[in-house]
Amino acid sequence: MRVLAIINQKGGVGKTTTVANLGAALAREGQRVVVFDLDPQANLSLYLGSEVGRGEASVYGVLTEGLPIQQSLRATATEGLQLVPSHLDLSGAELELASTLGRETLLRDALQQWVADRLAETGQEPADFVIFDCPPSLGLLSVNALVAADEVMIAVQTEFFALQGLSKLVEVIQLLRRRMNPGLSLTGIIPCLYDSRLKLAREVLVELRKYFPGKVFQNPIRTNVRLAESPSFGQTIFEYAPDSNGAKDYQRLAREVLGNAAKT
Amino acid sequence: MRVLAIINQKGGVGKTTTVANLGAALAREGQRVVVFDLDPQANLSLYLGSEVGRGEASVYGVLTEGLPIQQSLRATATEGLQLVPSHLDLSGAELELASTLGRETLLRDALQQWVADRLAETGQEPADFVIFDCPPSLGLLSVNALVAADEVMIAVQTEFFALQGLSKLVEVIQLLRRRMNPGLSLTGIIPCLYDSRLKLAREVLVELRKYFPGKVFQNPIRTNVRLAESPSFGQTIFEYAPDSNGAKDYQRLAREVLGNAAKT
Ligand SMILES: Nc1ncnc2c1ncn2[C@@H]1O[C@H](COP(=O)(O)OP(=O)(O)OP(=O)(O)O)[C@@H](O)[C@H]1O
Ligand SMILES: Nc1ncnc2c1ncn2[C@@H]1O[C@H](COP(=O)(O)OP(=O)(O)OP(=O)(O)O)[C@@H](O)[C@H]1O
Ligand SMILES: [Mg+2]
Ligand SMILES: [Mg+2]
Repeated sequence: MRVLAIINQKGGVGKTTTVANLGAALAREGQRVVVFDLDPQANLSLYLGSEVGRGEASVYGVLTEGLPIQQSLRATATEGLQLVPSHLDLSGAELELASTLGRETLLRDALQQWVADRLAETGQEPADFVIFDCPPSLGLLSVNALVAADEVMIAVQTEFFALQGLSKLVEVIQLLRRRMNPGLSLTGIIPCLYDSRLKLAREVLVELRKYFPGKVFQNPIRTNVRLAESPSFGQTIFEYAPDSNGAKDYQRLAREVLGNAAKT
Repeated sequence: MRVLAIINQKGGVGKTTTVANLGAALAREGQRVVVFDLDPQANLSLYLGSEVGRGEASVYGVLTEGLPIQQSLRATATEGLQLVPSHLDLSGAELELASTLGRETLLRDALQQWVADRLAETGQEPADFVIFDCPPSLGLLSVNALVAADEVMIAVQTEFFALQGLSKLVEVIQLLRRRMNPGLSLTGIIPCLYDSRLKLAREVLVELRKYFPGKVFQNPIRTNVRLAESPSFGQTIFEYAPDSNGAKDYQRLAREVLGNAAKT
């Protein structure tokens, strides 16, 4: 089971769009995928057609009440793709958990329990891929994702502010690797919202390849209005516009991710 | 002195771009403006040409060590526009201050002290406008801005996820108005990154005017590549591309903001 965190504290760079559509693309390749919505805004949950009422099972219960992950799984319209949804209450979790011992490892512990339970029941791991959608911050929720994950993928918009926050993000990843998660590796940088007609975008892409040699995924995700429209129909890009650039780009990314299997 | 908070927990919607360029546009109208960078990513500080080294005066010192605001002011290239910069250390402030008594009113207290000091010295308030750039979350830094401000302006990208987070944001604003800041009013909603060719954008704008009648600023800020390029030169839109749509839109917004003086 590969566990990925899609992260960037810079907002609006394409994290949620990537988790929803990379998840769906991997499921289309026959993988069993579970995506987790760790953002209190619950954009991923809405994108995949799930709205959680107060008190219903969600990531909030998993982190604050020890709710088992298997009790918070939801099906989506895509076969092979399941979701652990978020809830607005999650925005209070950072302060609620501020004094809980081991608050950084709550998600890792829940994940390990879920895997152990499934292995005992079925002799198989519960999924081939787990993907965390992170909020635009480096607070407790993102830290939980980085501690629970084996691989990090940084979604980056090819615009000016993109480069500024990356050094801090890499610093935090290295710190967590040293202190809490020695197996954490940076699998790659995903250029999102790429428009090759913009000189700025081309320049930022060149800079990214310079700073992170060998780490930037070959195919940027191009800006494509179908990707911006698909969430309003609660559909992934493959359901909404299967022949669009958005669908092609995410399918290609899925193949690249499959090709570079993590150092298991 | 009008004190505005530009806020939205949704990331990448144009908050920083609005604070930098609305601030500059108000200064061009002869107002004395001070903008505060409350985002640990320090995008606003970079946009206005300020990089803060560790230990140098910044918002971090104001919130955690009681550094007077007048000691952290920096000039910018625009006459009449000053900046209180951010620093990456600010990302630790939320946890550092988690158990500080009155942690929500630290910014308000600092602001009131600054105004009192200046009135005593010069008989005049230190500025005509103070504008807070908020991070993409509703954590302690954004709460400090909402408690210290008299007016809230919500920057909204005209895309699908925009509407989902607004109800939570309005809830938080109402809560803070009841509990900590009775004078806080919602001055308006600023539609940003607007592209009238996209049906989705037009639909979202219609929804916004329906949900917030009389609160949506007349002129949306149109998507304009010059606005995306200007920060890479450390220049406001007025220095970088004074004849662009971006410059026109922000100047028009400034006139609208001046026209609807807060209920003083
Ligand atoms: N490749 C793309 N082409 C066009 N629009 C896109 C693309 N990727 C994302 N978008 C749109 O850009 C906006 C931001 O994307 P998204 O919400 O996925 O970013 P995010 O990083 O998850 O944001 P946040 O930081 O708030 O969680 C959304 O409106 C989304 O529909
Ligand atoms: N009207 C516009 N036209 C074109 N590009 C824009 C416009 N407004 C903002 N941008 C670009 O969109 C990106 C996001 O804008 P900005 O950083 O101001 O948003 P933000 O809400 O402050 O983000 P964060 O949530 O990370 O603080 C930046 O690359 C910016 O240059
Ligand atoms: Mg998101
Ligand atoms: Mg910003």
